[in-house]
Amino acid sequence: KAHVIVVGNEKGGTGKSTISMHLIVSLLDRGLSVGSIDVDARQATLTRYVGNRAARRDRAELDLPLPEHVAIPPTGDGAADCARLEEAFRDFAARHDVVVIDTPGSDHPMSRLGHSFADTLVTPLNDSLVDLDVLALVEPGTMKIRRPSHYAEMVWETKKARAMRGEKAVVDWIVLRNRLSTLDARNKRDMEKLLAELSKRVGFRIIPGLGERVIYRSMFLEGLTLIDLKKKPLGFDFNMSHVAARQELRTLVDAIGVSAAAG
Amino acid sequence: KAHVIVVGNEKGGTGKSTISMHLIVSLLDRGLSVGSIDVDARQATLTRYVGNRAARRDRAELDLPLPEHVAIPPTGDGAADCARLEEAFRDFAARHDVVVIDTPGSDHPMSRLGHSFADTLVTPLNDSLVDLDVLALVEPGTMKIRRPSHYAEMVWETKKARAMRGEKAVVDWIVLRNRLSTLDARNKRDMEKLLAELSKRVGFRIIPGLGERVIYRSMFLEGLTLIDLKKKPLGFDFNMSHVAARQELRTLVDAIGVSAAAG
Ligand SMILES: Nc1ncnc2c1ncn2[C@@H]1O[C@H](COP(=O)(O)OP(=O)(O)OP(=O)(O)O)[C@@H](O)[C@H]1O
Ligand SMILES: Nc1ncnc2c1ncn2[C@@H]1O[C@H](COP(=O)(O)OP(=O)(O)OP(=O)(O)O)[C@@H](O)[C@H]1O
Ligand SMILES: [Mg+2]
Ligand SMILES: [Mg+2]
Repeated sequence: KAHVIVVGNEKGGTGKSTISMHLIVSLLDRGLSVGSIDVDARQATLTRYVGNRAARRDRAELDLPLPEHVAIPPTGDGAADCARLEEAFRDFAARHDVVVIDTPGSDHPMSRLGHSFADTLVTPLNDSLVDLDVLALVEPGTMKIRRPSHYAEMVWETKKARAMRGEKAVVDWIVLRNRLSTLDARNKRDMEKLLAELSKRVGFRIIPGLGERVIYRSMFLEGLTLIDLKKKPLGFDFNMSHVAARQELRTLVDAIGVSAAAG
Repeated sequence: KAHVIVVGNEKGGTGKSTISMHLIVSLLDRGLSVGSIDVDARQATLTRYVGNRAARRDRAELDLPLPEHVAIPPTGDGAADCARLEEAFRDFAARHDVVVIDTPGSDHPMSRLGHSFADTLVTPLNDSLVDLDVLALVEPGTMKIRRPSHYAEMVWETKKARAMRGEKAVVDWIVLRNRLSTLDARNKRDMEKLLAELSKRVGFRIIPGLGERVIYRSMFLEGLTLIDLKKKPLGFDFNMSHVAARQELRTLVDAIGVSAAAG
């Protein structure tokens, strides 16, 4: 059975599709077979990224490993959409070492179903109290957490749905901050403190985040990631930010612990 | 009749709610009366921001101007949701100088209806080819625009809907880059070139963007913006980034040209 990684956060623009693609390429690079499912298929960022990669491979006759990919566009009929997602998921889970599922920054029955398949749920968020607001409501004066908010509640509900299906309800929920800047101490400290407090209450673990680095986004049209850059000649220059980004990704993949699980 | 500003982009996390709030406070600061409508009311970032402001005003007995605000949560019945939005909008448009509408980072009938009310549509996006992808499909090799994509198409459709209602179909569509960093020349130049080309094809104008500045997000829990900081004593320090942010906001508000329209 495959190890299932869902990348989710109802907050928009936190880095879900970017992280999905970089996880896929990292896992392929480690020799694992990967099935990827785009549940945000109207926007289709991941589908476009994978498509650009296939086109680049064909255009330049490069040896670029690819996932087996499927996009499930929403049709307006939530139940029918969920049936198609379930079918695609069961097929990939039986045939691949890892399944990576990218979800939209909004609430949809398919996204909830996708979350209920997760062995590992990866939730990126911006280093911002605005992003934290979808995980927890914070009391302004005291900076104490009043209660978990709607995305944390949704994750609880999907764990319940999983248990109702008779599957183990244990989901390894990993939260990481994304687009971290090197500036500003006070905002960062507030976020660290609040996330640490929330992780105990809601049951997720926090791992070191990803820096704000152009390398994470500049090769979208080519379908490439920094993992691919070690294969010459792709025509992109190497610098310190790439080295740091490579380490950040390795930390993320190791934290998920997939390679041990597979085959 | 009010001047209606819609802040929209189907891409998640581009800064819609942040810009909505900063526009609201800037317009209030110029002495205009503002009605604000949150069409993304499950996530409710703008509603929470305005609510935090009201709580801060009450807690510290400050003279903080507030908009008249309403949130329209989605109920699952698109037609009923749209009827409630229409009613709230007609009421605010009759009684205020400006109506600001924040929309979600996804497609929803209410969001389309909201877009069709716009005199000015403000579309923020990250300085990233990933964000550009929802506006236009770009050919990787030549960096030429193949065709507009789904958000640009949606905007066209809402202009048509507006014309079908017998209203003037002229919408002033403003696109600006957000969270601009001071680094990286090549990615920035690509974005500038592609946006300039797209603006001619699709019919929007580009204005100078907003920098990546912590001041735009660090006062969310207090309900404050940098516009409020000139009133002492709010306990936040002032620096060069605030001065630059103030100028960026002034450029945005002036580009919209509201104050001339009202009263
Ligand atoms: N670590 C990073 N460094 C620099 N840019 C980043 C990083 N992570 C993401 N981005 C950029 O931030 C924006 C948001 O990322 P992305 O589209 O992956 O988020 P998302 O959560 O999938 O958004 P949505 O909610 O729309 O699905 C994109 O423009 C992307 O290129
Ligand atoms: N100019 C800026 N400088 C620094 N941070 C910013 C800036 N603009 C927005 N942010 C931060 O970026 C994130 C996304 O902004 P925001 O939530 O306003 O976007 P949105 O488009 O409303 O997202 P959604 O699609 O979820 O509605 C938030 O964490 C916000 O605090
Ligand atoms: Mg995405
Ligand atoms: Mg928003």
